[in-house]
Amino acid sequence: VIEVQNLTKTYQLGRDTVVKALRGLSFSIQEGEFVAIMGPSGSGKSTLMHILGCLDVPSKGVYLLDGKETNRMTDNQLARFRNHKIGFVFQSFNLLPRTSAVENVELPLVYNGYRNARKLATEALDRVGLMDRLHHRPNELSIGQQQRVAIARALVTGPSLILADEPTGNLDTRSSEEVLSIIQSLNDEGRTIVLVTHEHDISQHAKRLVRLRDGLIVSDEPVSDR
Amino acid sequence: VIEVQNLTKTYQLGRDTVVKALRGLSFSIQEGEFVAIMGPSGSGKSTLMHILGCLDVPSKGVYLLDGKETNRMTDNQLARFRNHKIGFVFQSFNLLPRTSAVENVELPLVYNGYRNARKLATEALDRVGLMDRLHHRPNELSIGQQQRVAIARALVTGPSLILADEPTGNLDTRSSEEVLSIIQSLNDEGRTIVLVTHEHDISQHAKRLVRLRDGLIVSDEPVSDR
Ligand SMILES: Nc1ncnc2c1ncn2[C@@H]1O[C@H](COP(=O)(O)OP(=O)(O)OP(=O)(O)O)[C@@H](O)[C@H]1O
Ligand SMILES: Nc1ncnc2c1ncn2[C@@H]1O[C@H](COP(=O)(O)OP(=O)(O)OP(=O)(O)O)[C@@H](O)[C@H]1O
Ligand SMILES: [Mg+2]
Ligand SMILES: [Mg+2]
Repeated sequence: VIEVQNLTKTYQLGRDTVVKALRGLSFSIQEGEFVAIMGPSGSGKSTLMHILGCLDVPSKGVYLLDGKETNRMTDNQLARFRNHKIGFVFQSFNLLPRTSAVENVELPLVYNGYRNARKLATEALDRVGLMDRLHHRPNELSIGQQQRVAIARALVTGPSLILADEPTGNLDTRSSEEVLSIIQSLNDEGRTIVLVTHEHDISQHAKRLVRLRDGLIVSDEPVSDR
Repeated sequence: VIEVQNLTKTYQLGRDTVVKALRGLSFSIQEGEFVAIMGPSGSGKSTLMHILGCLDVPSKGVYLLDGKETNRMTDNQLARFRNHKIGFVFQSFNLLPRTSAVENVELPLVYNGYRNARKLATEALDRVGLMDRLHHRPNELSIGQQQRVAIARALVTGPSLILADEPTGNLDTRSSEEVLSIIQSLNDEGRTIVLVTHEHDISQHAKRLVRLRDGLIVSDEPVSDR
């Protein structure tokens, strides 16, 4: 479902500063896989995730999504992938600040024409333990609660590709385990999962572990016992 | 240095919704202690930290800082505590978006009249591994890099009370250990540390562990072997 070839991302800041965030990544992910991505802070994980989620474009290289080259897609085609196929949990949540939790979660459903958007959004928030926070706005929520709203929003349309960038970074052990079991059951249904994490314990829930360092893949191995 | 008595914080949202974020906390912290605070997402940790940092006021109860009641201090006195005595690492960083990393870190120094602000800020960023990111603005930094800028800014004036709200939540293991060893050496110098974390391993660096649940303290114990 995902194939990247020599993916490169370079930022130019001012006249002299060049940051090579990705330096030529090549890998592929089959449908139904559960891949964890680890690596030091600043190694390029979020940059890669944004490209995979069609939220950014590489400087060089190719990204094939379901066999189609993304750099040859129209804006409409890319938007359809982003809104229908892909569920993205952002490392910094990206919630709409002036709307409530349930309105934030129902947005992708409304956008996709679901009639029971409010009901599905409420159930999604219930599953992440936020039934009593439906009408709170993000600044009336703890950071971990905001993270769970972001998770609920990413998963509510039942996307076939889930890109989760540190979804448990701000959660206590019990909430982390609950979120991981939701993700696990989605994978059991055949959905493809790519999960960035800093925690070794979390990575062990995946079936394959890709390690980044300075914008390059340094290892790509199955997870033992999985 | 810190004493709270029956600290309560209640939020009123709209007409019907009341959130009791803190339900009557009482404890004290002596100078030079190293206290970890743990608890489920939404249990009141950040709310407590904001009150301890003089960034918020309780609904009821008393907060004595260096023996003085904070609710009887003038705005100037509170500001002096915030800017001179306390270093606060925010869970959501709170960096100025349009200024570079080094300018963000030098701000407390400039505010306090240091002449070598730029030099001290540069050294602080070097200590957290961001020497090559001095002139990047927050949106040109990874989330973990932003977190390290927030840490450098909190510590740069050498405050006697350090309040760190999940300072390693978005850091890889190696960066976390580096940050914790900086915090440990500050405690070795006699500074008081209060550190919120979700990770048991991180909490074991402290000498005392306070657990919150639903806005109450449920345990307050020394950390074994420390
Ligand atoms: N402005 C607000 N209005 C209403 N409720 C609020 C407000 N700010 C926080 N809350 C609620 O207060 C409770 C405590 O929030 P707090 O941010 O202190 O939790 P926390 O322990 O830091 O959680 P986390 O581990 O997720 O960061 C939460 O249930 C939250 O929903
Ligand atoms: N807009 C930008 N301009 C310049 N450099 C950038 C920009 N965005 C990111 N970078 C740099 O690209 C590198 C990769 O960033 P990225 O956010 O992908 O890291 P990451 O692996 O997700 O890190 P973390 O674990 O801290 O979240 C970092 O060194 C960062 O400083
Ligand atoms: Mg990242
Ligand atoms: Mg918090």
